[in-house]
Amino acid sequence: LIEARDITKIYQMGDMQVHALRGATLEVRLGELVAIMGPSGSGKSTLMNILGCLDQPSSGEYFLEGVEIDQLDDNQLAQIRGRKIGFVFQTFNLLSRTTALSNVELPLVYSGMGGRQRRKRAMDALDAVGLADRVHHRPNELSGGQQQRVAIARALINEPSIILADEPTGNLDSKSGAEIMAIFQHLNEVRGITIIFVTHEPEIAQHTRRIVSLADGRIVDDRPVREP
Amino acid sequence: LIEARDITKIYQMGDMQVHALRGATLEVRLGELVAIMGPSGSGKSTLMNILGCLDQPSSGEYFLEGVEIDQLDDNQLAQIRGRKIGFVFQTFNLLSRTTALSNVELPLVYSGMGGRQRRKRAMDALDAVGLADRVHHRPNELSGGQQQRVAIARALINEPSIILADEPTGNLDSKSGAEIMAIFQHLNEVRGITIIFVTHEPEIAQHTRRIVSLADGRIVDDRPVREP
Ligand SMILES: Nc1ncnc2c1ncn2[C@@H]1O[C@H](COP(=O)(O)OP(=O)(O)OP(=O)(O)O)[C@@H](O)[C@H]1O
Ligand SMILES: Nc1ncnc2c1ncn2[C@@H]1O[C@H](COP(=O)(O)OP(=O)(O)OP(=O)(O)O)[C@@H](O)[C@H]1O
Ligand SMILES: [Mg+2]
Ligand SMILES: [Mg+2]
Repeated sequence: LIEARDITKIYQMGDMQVHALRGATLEVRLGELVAIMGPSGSGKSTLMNILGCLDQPSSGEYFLEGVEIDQLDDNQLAQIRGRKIGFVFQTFNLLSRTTALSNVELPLVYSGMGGRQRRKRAMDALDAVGLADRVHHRPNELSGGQQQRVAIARALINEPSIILADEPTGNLDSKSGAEIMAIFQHLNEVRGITIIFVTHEPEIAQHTRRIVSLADGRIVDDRPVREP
Repeated sequence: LIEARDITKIYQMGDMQVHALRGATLEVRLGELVAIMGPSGSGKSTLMNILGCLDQPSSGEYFLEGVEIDQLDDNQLAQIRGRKIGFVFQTFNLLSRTTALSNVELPLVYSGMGGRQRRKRAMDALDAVGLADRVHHRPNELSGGQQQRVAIARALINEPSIILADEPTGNLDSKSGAEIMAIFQHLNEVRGITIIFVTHEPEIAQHTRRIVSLADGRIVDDRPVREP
């Protein structure tokens, strides 16, 4: 259960202020599949970073499973990020000096999993996103869409209970994009994982059950997806 | 006029070979507006880098305006890249320590334009892509789609005769994407600039006059866009 109340985010730039979020209130229940849409610069990534405990709001409260996030210390936050949440970044954020396989193994290193089991799990995750033949490539030896898929595999590897994906299909052709969406839908419908993702593509949003729309730092719409 | 004949690109990975391009032949005339489509990993960015003189093929020939590119020295190549070609990278490649404005000014610095005129031109270019109020932000103070638009403004600033754009609307909502496409179409129809861009979105490709399709390192289709 995600509960964000009246979240603002203000960046100070010299003597000017940028209001990235101007009071966003959002509730997401366990097992939901939610799409966040809105124009470029409307605050989607800013909101996702706050929901993912990667950033703090300037004001407002954020509760994750009933726990108020700004009351937690760094260790507790790291635990939540590592175990509960899988985050797919809009710009991937892969480690450039190591292979796809090592990148995907990384969350399992932090959670203390043994080497052989870790490697098998990472191989399976890369296979699931169609990259079985690219596991030893480093990010700059991968296409844009392949890098995006490594970032997705890494986010799923710890079997988090919440997945936050910031435009996970932006660099993918429709077929690869559909394969990724099928993975997300399976995780949501079969394993009950709560999934929130940002997308610019209406056809992708149509496959979710709820669409939250942002504009200029505010939530301007929040409605269920109508069955066609 | 772009003439690429039987272009291959092979990456050596240890004792394995990755065939990113397996013999691509492509001719593009002055003033064309061409979309390149294909699955993730099919060789689109690799082909674009070769067309943009940023990379060399493993075999095959590439002629740009009748000049055989592999006969040129580094200086001549730099001239072509700086003056003739505007390149929008799939992963933006902005300088992270400097502002949007400085990033966009950079090609004009290299072409020797004076400071005041350079600044005015860069301000106009950023205004044209809707970023007038973000000129002093650095890339990590910009949204994904805003970074993409800075990369687009930078590619246009030198008024190149050829624009190569690798998924220029991948991070943009449909409205911002349509605004960018309108800029490209204007440059093509009114100023006669030759434009080749990679896209995953069929609706965007429909606004061009020719669609080249890649699969597994080969050009598998090349046809005009039929009027609806
Ligand atoms: N430096 C490299 N070393 C090894 N293989 C590479 C390298 N660069 C690219 N590749 C491989 O070459 C193939 C083509 O890559 P390319 O970036 O051209 O694909 P693309 O069509 O642009 O894909 P996308 O739509 O995902 O951006 C991919 O399978 C990729 O893994
Ligand atoms: N560190 C920062 N300093 C100043 N302004 C910032 C900073 N980070 C983001 N912004 C601004 O906050 C606004 C919201 O940014 P955000 O990244 O959340 O947008 P977005 O909706 O994800 O856009 P996109 O669809 O382009 O990715 C943007 O206008 C951006 O310029
Ligand atoms: Mg964003
Ligand atoms: Mg590419």
